[in-house]
Amino acid sequence: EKLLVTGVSLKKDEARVSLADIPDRPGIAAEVFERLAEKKINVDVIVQSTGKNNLNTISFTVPAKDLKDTEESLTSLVSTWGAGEITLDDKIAIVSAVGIGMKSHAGVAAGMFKALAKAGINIHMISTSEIKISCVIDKEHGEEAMRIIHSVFELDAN
Amino acid sequence: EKLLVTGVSLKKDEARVSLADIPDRPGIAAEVFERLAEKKINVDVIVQSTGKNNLNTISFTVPAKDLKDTEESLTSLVSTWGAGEITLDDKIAIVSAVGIGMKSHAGVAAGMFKALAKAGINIHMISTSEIKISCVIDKEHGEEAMRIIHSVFELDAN
Ligand SMILES: C[C@@H](O)[C@H](N)C(=O)O
Ligand SMILES: C[C@@H](O)[C@H](N)C(=O)O
Repeated sequence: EKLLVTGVSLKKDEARVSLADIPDRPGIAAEVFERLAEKKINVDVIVQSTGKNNLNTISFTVPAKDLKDTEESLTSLVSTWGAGEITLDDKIAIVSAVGIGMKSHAGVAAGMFKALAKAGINIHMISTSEIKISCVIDKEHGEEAMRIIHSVFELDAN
Repeated sequence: EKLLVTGVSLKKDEARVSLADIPDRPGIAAEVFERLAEKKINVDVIVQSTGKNNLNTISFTVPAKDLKDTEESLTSLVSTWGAGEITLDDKIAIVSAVGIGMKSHAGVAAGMFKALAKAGINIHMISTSEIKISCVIDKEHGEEAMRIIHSVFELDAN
């Protein structure tokens, strides 16, 4: 399938929240997002990988302005579970390669990850959809990541 | 924003691969997907949450028929890193709530996760996009998950 990356996007106004080592049992994810929905906090990317030893980590991004509210609404939740640790990072950028035919995206993913590796940029989170591959990286590398992904996929610098 | 979940989809022909406790440094994700691209393995969902202690976990799904090839191509990679553990699961289903306006999806996410919790179904992986929220669950719960998500979002059972 001809991989067609048509553009690169960069978001720098979001913050990352992770709930690490939380119980990996039914109902936990529901409690987290019920709290956020009550506070009307907009959530963008949500990722959860597979857990281990009955513990898991859920990471998500929120508008940087809502970071304080998010932290406050989740702190009491973590203490009721008696497990877990909240970590936050507002110095992130979300860089995305956008295009069609991402479905078979091992090739596109490899290309994007190689571009970031070449620039020595560490990938903190990964999320994919049919039309997009997104990486959370340090905010200070945002523009550089855009440039290098542009050149790797031979997009005209606009 | 009126959340508009228009449907539920279920995939039962994929398998989940996780590379747990791999080095969290630039270049690692690139190596994984270069191997898979060389073998022309189609990758669907890719998720990576935030790491800890310089280690991270990348999970992704491949067609169940490619599981053996995937495992073989990554085993030698893990031994060159001297860190990490490959786990596989071909008894998974990917259930997704599909709709527009997912952007502010704390409400939709909470609804979907609550539905799965009510049925006692554990969520192994989570991935979101503008139009979809996907959960990897045990294959045996696939149909039940579809039914309960249908009823929670008041979709006509079709
Ligand atoms: C960790 C969390 O996702 C849990 N597995 C749940 O089902 O809610
Ligand atoms: C774990 C892996 O994603 C690593 N952080 C990388 O940049 O490749």
